[in-house]
Amino acid sequence: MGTVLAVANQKGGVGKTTTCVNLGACLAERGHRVLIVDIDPQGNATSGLGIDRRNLRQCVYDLLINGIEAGELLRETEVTDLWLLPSTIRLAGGEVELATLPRRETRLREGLKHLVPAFDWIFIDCPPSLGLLTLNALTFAELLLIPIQCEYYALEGLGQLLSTITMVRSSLNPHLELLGVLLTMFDPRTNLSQQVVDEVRKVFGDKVFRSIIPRNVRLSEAPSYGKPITLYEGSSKGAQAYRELAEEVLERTHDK
Amino acid sequence: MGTVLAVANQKGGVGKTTTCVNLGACLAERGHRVLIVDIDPQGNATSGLGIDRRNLRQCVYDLLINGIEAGELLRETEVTDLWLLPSTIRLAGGEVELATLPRRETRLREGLKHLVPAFDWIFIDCPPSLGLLTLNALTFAELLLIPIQCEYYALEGLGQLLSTITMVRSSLNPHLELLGVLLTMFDPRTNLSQQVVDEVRKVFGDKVFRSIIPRNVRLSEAPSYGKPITLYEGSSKGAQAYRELAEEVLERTHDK
Ligand SMILES: Nc1ncnc2c1ncn2[C@@H]1O[C@H](COP(=O)(O)OP(=O)(O)OP(=O)(O)O)[C@@H](O)[C@H]1O
Ligand SMILES: Nc1ncnc2c1ncn2[C@@H]1O[C@H](COP(=O)(O)OP(=O)(O)OP(=O)(O)O)[C@@H](O)[C@H]1O
Ligand SMILES: [Mg+2]
Ligand SMILES: [Mg+2]
Repeated sequence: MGTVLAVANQKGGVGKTTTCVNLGACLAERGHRVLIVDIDPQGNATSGLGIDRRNLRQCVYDLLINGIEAGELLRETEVTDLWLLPSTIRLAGGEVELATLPRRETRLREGLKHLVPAFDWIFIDCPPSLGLLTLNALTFAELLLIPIQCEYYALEGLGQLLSTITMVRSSLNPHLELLGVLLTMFDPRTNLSQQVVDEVRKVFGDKVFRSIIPRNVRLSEAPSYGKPITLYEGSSKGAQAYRELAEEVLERTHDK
Repeated sequence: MGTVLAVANQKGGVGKTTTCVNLGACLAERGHRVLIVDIDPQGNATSGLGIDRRNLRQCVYDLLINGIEAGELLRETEVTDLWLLPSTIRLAGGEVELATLPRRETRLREGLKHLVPAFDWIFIDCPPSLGLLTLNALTFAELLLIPIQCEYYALEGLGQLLSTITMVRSSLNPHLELLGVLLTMFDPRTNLSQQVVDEVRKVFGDKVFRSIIPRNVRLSEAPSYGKPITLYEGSSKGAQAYRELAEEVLERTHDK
């Protein structure tokens, strides 16, 4: 039975997409069947996995708004056992349209829950906001992973995110649990990075993953080739860090 | 008569707040009267200017939703002639509430237009989305500055942003003009940075500012002291780059 994991943080540019794509690829490398659901209208996870958004006639918008069968929307990627439910620019108007529909927070869950047994993992890449698209992800997910950039501003929005999780848990999805907090873009040359790590550990304790993702230029180059880091440069520090994270995620969930 | 400038890009983490705070401080340093309006619920511009959000009883939410007089909400900052209209976590629910109100796209303009003559510049720091808060900014502004990070994913969302601008111009604000595109977090050690610069110049031509903001750790440290770069480390490369940008912004607008 698959595990549904939302990767969310309304702060922008903290590594949500990079984590979805690369953690997904590392788990697929170990033989897990992984589906990545891109619900960000920017479609970065879609292009980061080499799918050309301009050629897509249908996407997650059609699942959320038109009730199209999810199975018809799934795409294979270059990585064995790694599948994608893509997003396109049509999703940009999706949040406003979704607001007018019945069961607006649960349409992602309704449209995908029958596919859960077909995968070991379903990752949902969220946009940088706490609107209806992210709410749909938090309502469907049983686990949440929060990437936090090792930067000062990244600490600011955590209160808002945690209160949204509490709200979701009390009204839409009582099963939602925080799997962990992931520190990203760590730069050992700056004091700021270490200060943020210390601060986040103080607030989240052992919810913080031991693995820290370093700032690594290979991670930011890989999307321009449409490949996850494991295919683009498997021996890089970025690939190793995400493999270590995959190991930890499996440790934390093995008894589930 | 003041110039209203929106700093927007729905891609997250590209340097919108950093540009508002530091370009604002550089213009104030030259004797211009500047107001920074923070309409991002995360309130990074508010804390980046040293204002403690927890102590604020009222903020931009009260202007947008409760029609409170803007003058009562303005705060002085540590920088002479640099003022702030702060945001707090209360704004997080603001977008949904705004959607139910009459004249929902023009409430920022209605609430602030009488203050325009009191400032030389009004900068609006937008959240990483194209929802009602950003629409309010684009409806009020006459000029738009788009920061673009020197990263691959940053190129992806431009089509969406440009089509939003076209929509705003045709229905809400025919005067909106693109002042320029600013390249940020340029890292000379990577090929990727230069590739993005070349690509953005190809698409935007001379709309791209000559000044490029380098990746500079002082810029990311300054917010943790609540100071813009001009007060935190005036001789840093980050401060120099934003001063050069200020010069160029004045060149581009002097005949206005
Ligand atoms: N560890 C890393 N080292 C270097 N660059 C990174 C790293 N992680 C992410 N990046 C780059 O930083 C930028 C932001 O990351 P990413 O797009 O994954 O964040 P995000 O949270 O998904 O952003 P958004 O809020 O816009 O959805 C991207 O250009 C990405 O390639
Ligand atoms: N030129 C730079 N050099 C180094 N760090 C930078 C630079 N510009 C911005 N930063 C840092 O990068 C992060 C993202 O920048 P910033 O928060 O200004 O982007 P944003 O577009 O406002 O993000 P959001 O989409 O969440 O509003 C911040 O932690 C900031 O301190
Ligand atoms: Mg993303
Ligand atoms: Mg910002």
